[in-house]
Amino acid sequence: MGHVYAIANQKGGVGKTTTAVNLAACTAESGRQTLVVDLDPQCNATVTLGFDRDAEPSTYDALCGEVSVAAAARPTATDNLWLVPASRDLAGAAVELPGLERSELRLREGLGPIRERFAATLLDCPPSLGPITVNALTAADRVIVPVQAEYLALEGLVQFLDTLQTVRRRLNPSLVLTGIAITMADERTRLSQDVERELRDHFEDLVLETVVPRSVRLAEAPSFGLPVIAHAPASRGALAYRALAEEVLARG
Amino acid sequence: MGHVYAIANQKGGVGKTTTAVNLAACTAESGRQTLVVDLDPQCNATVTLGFDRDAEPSTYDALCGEVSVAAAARPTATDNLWLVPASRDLAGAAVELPGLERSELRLREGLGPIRERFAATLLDCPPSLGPITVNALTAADRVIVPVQAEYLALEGLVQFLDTLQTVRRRLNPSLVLTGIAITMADERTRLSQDVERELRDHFEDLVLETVVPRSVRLAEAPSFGLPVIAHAPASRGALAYRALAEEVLARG
Ligand SMILES: Nc1ncnc2c1ncn2[C@@H]1O[C@H](COP(=O)(O)OP(=O)(O)OP(=O)(O)O)[C@@H](O)[C@H]1O
Ligand SMILES: Nc1ncnc2c1ncn2[C@@H]1O[C@H](COP(=O)(O)OP(=O)(O)OP(=O)(O)O)[C@@H](O)[C@H]1O
Ligand SMILES: [Mg+2]
Ligand SMILES: [Mg+2]
Repeated sequence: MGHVYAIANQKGGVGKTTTAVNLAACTAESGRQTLVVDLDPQCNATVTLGFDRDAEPSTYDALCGEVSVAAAARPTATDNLWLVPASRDLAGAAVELPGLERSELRLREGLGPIRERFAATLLDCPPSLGPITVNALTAADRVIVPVQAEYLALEGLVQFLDTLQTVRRRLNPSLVLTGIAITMADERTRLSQDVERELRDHFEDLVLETVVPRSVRLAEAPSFGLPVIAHAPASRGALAYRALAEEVLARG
Repeated sequence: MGHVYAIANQKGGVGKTTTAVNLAACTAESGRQTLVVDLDPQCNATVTLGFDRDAEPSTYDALCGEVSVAAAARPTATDNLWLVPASRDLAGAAVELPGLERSELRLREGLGPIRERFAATLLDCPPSLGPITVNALTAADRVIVPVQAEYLALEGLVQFLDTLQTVRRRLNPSLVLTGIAITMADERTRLSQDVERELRDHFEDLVLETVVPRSVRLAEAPSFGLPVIAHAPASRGALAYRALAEEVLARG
């Protein structure tokens, strides 16, 4: 039985796409069938995995009901790793979805039949708390919240956790927060150390042990259309995401 | 006669808030009356300028018509710098606005009376191309697009410029792109150099000369509720934003 993980945080640029794609590549590398669903109209996960934007069928088609998620899933260059690509018209979904019947449940219902096929499904969310992210949180079993080791990212975390509580109460009582993942940490700066300490003091074991360091290999990999474990397998970024994947799977 | 600048890019974490707040502080330092309007439900510009989230009246009250923008503007700790704070209910505006009469013009009409009072008004936009950003692009005379010197930020730029064209054609024909501002550049990495070269080759003089380097002082300043020119006046970040402000004002 697989899990569906929402990779979400309304703060922009904290490493949601980088975490979704690289965690997925690590679970695929360990032999588990893995699916990435790109829910962001920026199509960053789609491009990071080597596809063109606006491939069809896309997540938009699956959300608005024309095709099933299963029909939109396609294999990537990485063994065991599949993708449902995003397209730009997803930007319209944020305005169209609230008008549809049972709109918050569309992704949950769309994913239904294929949950069994994948050991792990990762939902890459856009930087907002709008209808698409709510759909993802309603469809998911688990949530991973990437947080940059910086002040403004810390600021927004409480707001995100409030939203999580509301979705859990109203739409998805079984949703579990797997953890908060510290990303782009620069151990040399006091700021990064202070933010990490504050996070661990405040949120305790909700914060995952593994910290992903700032590593230029991670920022380069998307320009080759590859996860970092394929682009630079021995880099600090690749080692960190392998460790993070193990920790996430161990948390169940 | 002042200008209204939208600081916008749907890519998250590219330095929109950091650019809006620090450009504004530099124009205020030069003796010009300056206003920052925080249009992001994350309230990052509000917090960066030392205010609590959810201060009232807020941008939400001005957008949904209960108060004028002038009534919501308040002075900050920096001379000549004023702020219209954001609140979390702005997240609801993205869904509510499309239902209102002439919704795209709300901010433009709200700003009308106070344009003359400020030499520069800077609109900090959320990381999306939704109704709030469209409102900002319709209200603005100029647009500044911060872009991180990284591959994924480059990817999203074409999509943003397409949207800009659409807004200019349908809603705001006099909107001028002041320029693309390269932020968080790390001159030591090949990636940063490659992205900067690609930007300048592709977009030529639309790319502003001044490049803002990655500087931890810029990331620290928000935790003190201060712009970087107050927190660390001699830092590379402060010097870069002073130079960027001069270049922006010179472009008219
Ligand atoms: N650990 C890291 N070290 C260095 N660069 C990183 C790291 N993680 C992510 N990046 C880079 O930082 C930028 C932001 O990361 P990413 O796009 O994954 O964040 P995001 O939260 O998905 O952004 P958005 O809010 O726009 O969806 C990207 O250019 C990415 O390549
Ligand atoms: N030049 C810089 N050097 C170092 N850190 C920076 C720089 N500019 C911004 N930052 C930091 O990078 C992070 C992202 O910047 P910021 O929040 O301004 O981006 P944004 O585009 O407004 O994000 P969002 O999409 O969430 O609104 C913040 O933690 C900020 O403090
Ligand atoms: Mg992303
Ligand atoms: Mg911002």
